[in-house]
Amino acid sequence: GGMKMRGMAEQKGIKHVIAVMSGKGGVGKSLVAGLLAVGLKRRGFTVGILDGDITGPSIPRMFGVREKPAVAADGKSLVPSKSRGGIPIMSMNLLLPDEGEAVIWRGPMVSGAIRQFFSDVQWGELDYLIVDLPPGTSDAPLTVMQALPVSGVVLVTTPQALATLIVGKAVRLVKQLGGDIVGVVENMSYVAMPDGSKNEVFGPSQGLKLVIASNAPLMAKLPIDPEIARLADAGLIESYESPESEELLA
Amino acid sequence: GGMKMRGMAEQKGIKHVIAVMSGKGGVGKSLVAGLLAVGLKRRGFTVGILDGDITGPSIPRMFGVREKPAVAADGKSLVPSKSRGGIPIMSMNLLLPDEGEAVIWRGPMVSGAIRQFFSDVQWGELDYLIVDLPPGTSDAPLTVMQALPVSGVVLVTTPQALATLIVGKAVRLVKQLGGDIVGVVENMSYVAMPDGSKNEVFGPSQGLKLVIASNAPLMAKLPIDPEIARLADAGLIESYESPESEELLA
Ligand SMILES: Nc1ncnc2c1ncn2[C@@H]1O[C@H](COP(=O)(O)OP(=O)(O)O)[C@@H](O)[C@H]1O
Ligand SMILES: Nc1ncnc2c1ncn2[C@@H]1O[C@H](COP(=O)(O)OP(=O)(O)O)[C@@H](O)[C@H]1O
Repeated sequence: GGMKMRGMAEQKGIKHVIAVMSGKGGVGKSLVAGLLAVGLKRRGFTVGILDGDITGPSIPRMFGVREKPAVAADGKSLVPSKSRGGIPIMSMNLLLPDEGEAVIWRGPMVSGAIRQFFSDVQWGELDYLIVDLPPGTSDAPLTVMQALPVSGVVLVTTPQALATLIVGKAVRLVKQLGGDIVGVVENMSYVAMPDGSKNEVFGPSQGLKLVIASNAPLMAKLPIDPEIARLADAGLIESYESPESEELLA
Repeated sequence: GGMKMRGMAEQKGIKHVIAVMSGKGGVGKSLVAGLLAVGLKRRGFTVGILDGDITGPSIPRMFGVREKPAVAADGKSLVPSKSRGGIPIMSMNLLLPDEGEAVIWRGPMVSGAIRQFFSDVQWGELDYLIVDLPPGTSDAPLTVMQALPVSGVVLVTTPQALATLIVGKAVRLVKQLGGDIVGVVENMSYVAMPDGSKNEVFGPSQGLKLVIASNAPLMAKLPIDPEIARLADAGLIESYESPESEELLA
């Protein structure tokens, strides 16, 4: 359902588009988008990632992908770069001469890039395309929800009441645009201490509030795990495994 | 210096405008903006906060401010709401009937709101106006850097290489627009353990890279402190004190 505007972008080979959203920055949207894609791939699905954070793209770095997308035979569309594990990825950071370059674009340019990353990329046959969204409820999430055939939204939050308040705004955006929220992931829920206890450094979980507001299940509670930061920084997120991240797709 | 566009917004009573920026979400920009304002106020300066995160505003919640800004005698401009400690605050969340409401605006509306929050608010005489910016290098930071008389930028980062890469893009934005970076704050540097050791849950500090890129001093390294999350969620950030947060203004 939902308010579809100015001609939906088309890609016949993609069965499901899943948008990973939060409204709030730094909660782990890119991480969850990456773990979802890796988990789906491990279960035998064909999956790709569209990095919808045009000015702050972190997917390529997390997956250790530096190779530029090739121009397809038609001379117009692009062939996405592949991760070590064979996941096609499209991101602004792969198009820049240097990944540290700033992309200083206002809304219309950002929206145009997202449309092109969906329509003008040869994704081929995919069971799932995971779209990582930037924070806020402005151009990027609006364009994705209105121009892409999104089948479901995964919301990412952290335990703080502040984060819950802002993520709650993303719930309202999805509802107003007629989208379906398939699940809520609470990230950075605790730090596992040497004695086995859980140190809730960001306070007690508020995930239930979002489960109720979005009427969607809590998919997982992920701890702050130094291993995640290490592997993500080293471009090796595909080798992260943990019981909690397995829960994401249970 | 810098590229000033379409008429700078005017406010004669404000001596210095300090923008708090990161490019990356969730690193603690709002927290650092809040701690800077509280620290300046404690030292006897007059200070206000403009919440430039139009779609994800968290300043009012952190300060426990719910009262709506009043319309001034001229029937047009607004009188900012005051925190318990007397800090004037202007934020989109104070204008909404309910703080959980989503503001689903594209770039031009976001930019318009930021300009109005500067020009159409009766800030009075201020030594400092702290502007909290949303993540990304799109409409909001561009409008602030081009339309407001920004005297200095404080950059906020966290230890991860991923965060450092994205914050590095904000450094390039500020340099391209001729702004001055006055300092770098690394937040969430470690969790203080019961035995006095520091658990670097997000990996070793990369702050030096940004100090070099921005040619600005490292103002402070803040730990992940459950007290911060608790006070921020309770609207009591004005009562937070710690040796590390004192370093911010040393
Ligand atoms: N559970 C976690 N444990 C440790 N580090 C994490 C965790 N989740 C995210 N991170 C790290 O924190 C940073 C922010 O995560 P990211 O996925 O980029 O957030 P977002 O996309 O919401 O801005 C990244 O450097 C990432 O590697
Ligand atoms: N050093 C810290 N220790 C504990 N909690 C923190 C710390 N810094 C920020 N937080 C919490 O983390 C969340 C994100 O911080 P925030 O200032 O909103 O980041 P940003 O403005 O960069 O998105 C908030 O809920 C805040 O209270």
